[in-house]
Amino acid sequence: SQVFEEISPADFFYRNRDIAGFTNPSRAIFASIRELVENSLDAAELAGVPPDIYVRLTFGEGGSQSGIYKLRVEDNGSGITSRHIPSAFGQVLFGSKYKLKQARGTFGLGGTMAVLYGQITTHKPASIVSSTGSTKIYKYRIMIDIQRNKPIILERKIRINKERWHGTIVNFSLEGDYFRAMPKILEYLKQTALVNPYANITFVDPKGRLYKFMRVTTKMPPPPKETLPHPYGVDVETVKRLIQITRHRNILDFMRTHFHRTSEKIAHKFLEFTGIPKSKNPKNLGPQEIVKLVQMMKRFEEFRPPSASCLSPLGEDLLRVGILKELKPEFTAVCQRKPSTYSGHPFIVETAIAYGGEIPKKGDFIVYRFANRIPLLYDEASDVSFRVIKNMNWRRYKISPDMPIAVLVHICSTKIPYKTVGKEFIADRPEVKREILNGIREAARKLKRFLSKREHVEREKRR
Amino acid sequence: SQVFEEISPADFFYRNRDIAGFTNPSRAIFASIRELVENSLDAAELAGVPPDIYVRLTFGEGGSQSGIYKLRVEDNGSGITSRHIPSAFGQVLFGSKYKLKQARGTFGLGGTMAVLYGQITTHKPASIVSSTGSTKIYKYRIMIDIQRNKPIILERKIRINKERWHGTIVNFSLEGDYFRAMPKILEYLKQTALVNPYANITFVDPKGRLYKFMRVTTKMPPPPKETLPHPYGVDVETVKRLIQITRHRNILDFMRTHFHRTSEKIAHKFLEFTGIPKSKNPKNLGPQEIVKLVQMMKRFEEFRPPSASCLSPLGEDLLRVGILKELKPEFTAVCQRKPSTYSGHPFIVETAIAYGGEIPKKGDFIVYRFANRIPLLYDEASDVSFRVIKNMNWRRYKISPDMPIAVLVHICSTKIPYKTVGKEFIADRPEVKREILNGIREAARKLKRFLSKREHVEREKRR
Ligand SMILES: Nc1ncnc2c1ncn2[C@@H]1O[C@H](COP(=O)(O)OP(=O)(O)OP(=O)(O)O)[C@@H](O)[C@H]1O
Ligand SMILES: Nc1ncnc2c1ncn2[C@@H]1O[C@H](COP(=O)(O)OP(=O)(O)OP(=O)(O)O)[C@@H](O)[C@H]1O
Ligand SMILES: [Mg+2]
Ligand SMILES: [Mg+2]
Repeated sequence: SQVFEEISPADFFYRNRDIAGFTNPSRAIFASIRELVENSLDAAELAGVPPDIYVRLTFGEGGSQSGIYKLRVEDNGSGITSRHIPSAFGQVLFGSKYKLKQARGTFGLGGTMAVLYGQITTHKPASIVSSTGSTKIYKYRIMIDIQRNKPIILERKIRINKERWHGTIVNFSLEGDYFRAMPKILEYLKQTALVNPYANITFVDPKGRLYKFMRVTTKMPPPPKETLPHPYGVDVETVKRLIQITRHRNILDFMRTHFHRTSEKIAHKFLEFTGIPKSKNPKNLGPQEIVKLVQMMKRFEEFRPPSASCLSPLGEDLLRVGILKELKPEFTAVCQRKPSTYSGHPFIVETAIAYGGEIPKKGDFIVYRFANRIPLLYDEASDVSFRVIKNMNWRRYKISPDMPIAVLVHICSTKIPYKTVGKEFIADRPEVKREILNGIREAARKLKRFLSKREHVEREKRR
Repeated sequence: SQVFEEISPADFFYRNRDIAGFTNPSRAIFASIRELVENSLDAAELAGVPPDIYVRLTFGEGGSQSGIYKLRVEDNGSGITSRHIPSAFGQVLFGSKYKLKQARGTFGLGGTMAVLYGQITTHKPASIVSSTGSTKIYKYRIMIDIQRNKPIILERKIRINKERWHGTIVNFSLEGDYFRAMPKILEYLKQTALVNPYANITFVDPKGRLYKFMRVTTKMPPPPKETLPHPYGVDVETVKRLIQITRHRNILDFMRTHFHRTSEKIAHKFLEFTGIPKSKNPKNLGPQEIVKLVQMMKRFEEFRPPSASCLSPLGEDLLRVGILKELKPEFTAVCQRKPSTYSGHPFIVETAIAYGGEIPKKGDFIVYRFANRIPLLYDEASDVSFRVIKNMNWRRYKISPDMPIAVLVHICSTKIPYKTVGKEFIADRPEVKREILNGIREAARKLKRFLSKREHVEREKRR
């Protein structure tokens, strides 16, 4: 007969670490660097400062043949309050990004996965140094109790923070294969610099080579603001949880307080639509009444569409600046679409087409994909953006794949429809697909105009 | 400053249910049916009986327009002992398949995800009836406390099991879109019948239409046996856990008892190779000594390769029988490769090419992919088998895509390298890729021989 077991989420992602992107030593080095760099970028933006990020990868004690490396990532971000540092890196499904607000982080998993992978391949602890800019800097040495999904604190030190530094330094050892991973790591850093042109990223590789991606501006997009759930985006579980925590004893105030852009007037109209009396205590709604309430929310057509204040698109200027800095094209067409939603989640698509200059002719378009300012480098063929580009009728715009062209797609959302825990590619959501298609068409129109104008000028010259 | 939260694994998969395959109402109906059918097939094979599985999908109380369905899946499998029933369906990361033994289930997640999805879309409890063939049949009505990842038992009933029935019946409501999902559901059941030709599968759809997939044999492959970890497949964490639980006080007996096919003689040789004295108490190994032990395990070349007793391939006869029953080709070439390993996990590839008869001409090969006797129906282009078929040189075998040909690939392993939690497609592991390629080539050779023999016969006829 069957023998049952329960396992912790750390154990689940330990056993299935390839599902989180830690497939083999080469991929794991890439995954560790990207998870930590994305955490650092989030942290600097949270602190409202242009990010300064230092990544150093060195050979471990066994030297260059042992396959063991040491990874150190330092940032000038918001830092982490002392009591949360061990769990931030020693517990899976623990984090500060479970909010309705655009961020690179979303699962509460990445940083801990990197530390976990290091631990299972080298059995060495990780060291985390952090300060929020207070009078103290905290240093922890931790390991992870994988079966309990809890950090093990081996050491905790405090020192005085004279310069009121704020930031985080993560240091750990891991098995890897840098030489195999190198092209992807460098491509990742370059594309990160492109889509975050206000960031300084410095990388020292195991051979001591220095790569510097310098900022060309200190201008940053306005930060996103946390938002309330939208009536079109909730289900029974979410509404149940809101009812559990609400202090309101009538459903009118409940609707008005807990839902996005739901004024008293709209809440009134909605409750008339449902036939539920305004004074009804939400805690007295029965299970099927809650189901009906949620169904009614989907059918009521007068809720205002979600605002995009929880999003933070790059904007056409910054996108152009980043493309110029890293791709050096002759001409760039950018387009920022209006906010849209899928399944109640707001999103914005930004596209660009870069032509000529240092863009190489590859016989096909070079596709760059970004989500919440994260470059996506794997599984191109499965990604919705790639499919849109493949199936689009480019001849309408007199653009062909043998031209030196790069097509860039950036999606920002409170919930990127990632297909995988490893954030490799984006699922095919009809609303998102439509926005990508229209965004690329708009950019293609601009390029077509530039090319025909240029052709016209050349013809004039030849007369 | 950052506000931290921890979430349960049920909450993680609730928020990210598209990562588990529950993307939208149409996909969720498919996912629910496949998760329950796979559980039933595992259970019947565990009980050693040819599976009888009944799937019934009906319109919910709102009728055909409400988008609410009721799903009922019944099997004649091993059943579940009473005290484990609530957690089996009410707790994520709980199950009986966390062993080193081939099974369809692997994550401890699927059945609970189906119940969870039903709950968040309809707020109705699920009912589970089960017996292991004892004197009692147990019926539970449960919901899931998602934030705690625990079942909520609403009702528990016992009745006498007069006929000593064994099996499980799962009943729950869910939001869905059957008419969109129907082609995929029917294709799934047909391919399941193909790769499990000893199973009876009956499906009644919401319109009352009956689909019967009848067994053509009661012969089943020998069941897999649970195995020990292999020295080539372990890492520091696994060895640490074995050291914690071992009752042996010397490392020789530790190696001999806890590792696959490690006899006393081989354990001796290995310990001489490492320089660790045979009498060393494994619990006295320091962290870096454990790391060195694991590295030595990877380098010692005299461990016997993993045996395939933990696997249960279909076998050429059953595969042929299943293909004939569901595809009715004129000719079938099958091939079962020898056991191989990737990252220490044993696997076997079985391939087949079916030609002519009722196989339609589609202008390209029809690809059927299976893993541990589960059909994979999504993300074909990302799957390793599809890529092998696309890039193979078929002209060598005088086979071209305009012929009526289906190519089937079945991989069995103690750990299928799924890329996603939704078990949609298989990652590109070099060892697996090589076995698939060689397996298809072998089958292609057989088809080539058949075609040239037939061509020869036809030429003779025309003289
Ligand atoms: N460099 C850093 N600076 C400040 N806070 C950090 C840093 N790295 C991690 N954190 C904190 O630790 C938490 C957990 O990080 P982790 O990478 O595991 O998850 P996440 O970023 O929330 O989500 P994801 O798994 O999608 O990356 C973060 O939410 C953040 O609050
Ligand atoms: N029909 C059934 N008959 C017998 N046992 C079952 C049945 N359905 C589920 N179980 C038991 O409940 C456990 C949990 O099922 P669940 O589908 O959630 O996970 P799993 O099958 O182990 O893994 P996976 O997530 O890969 O499907 C199973 O491991 C099995 O022991
Ligand atoms: Mg992160
Ligand atoms: Mg299952």
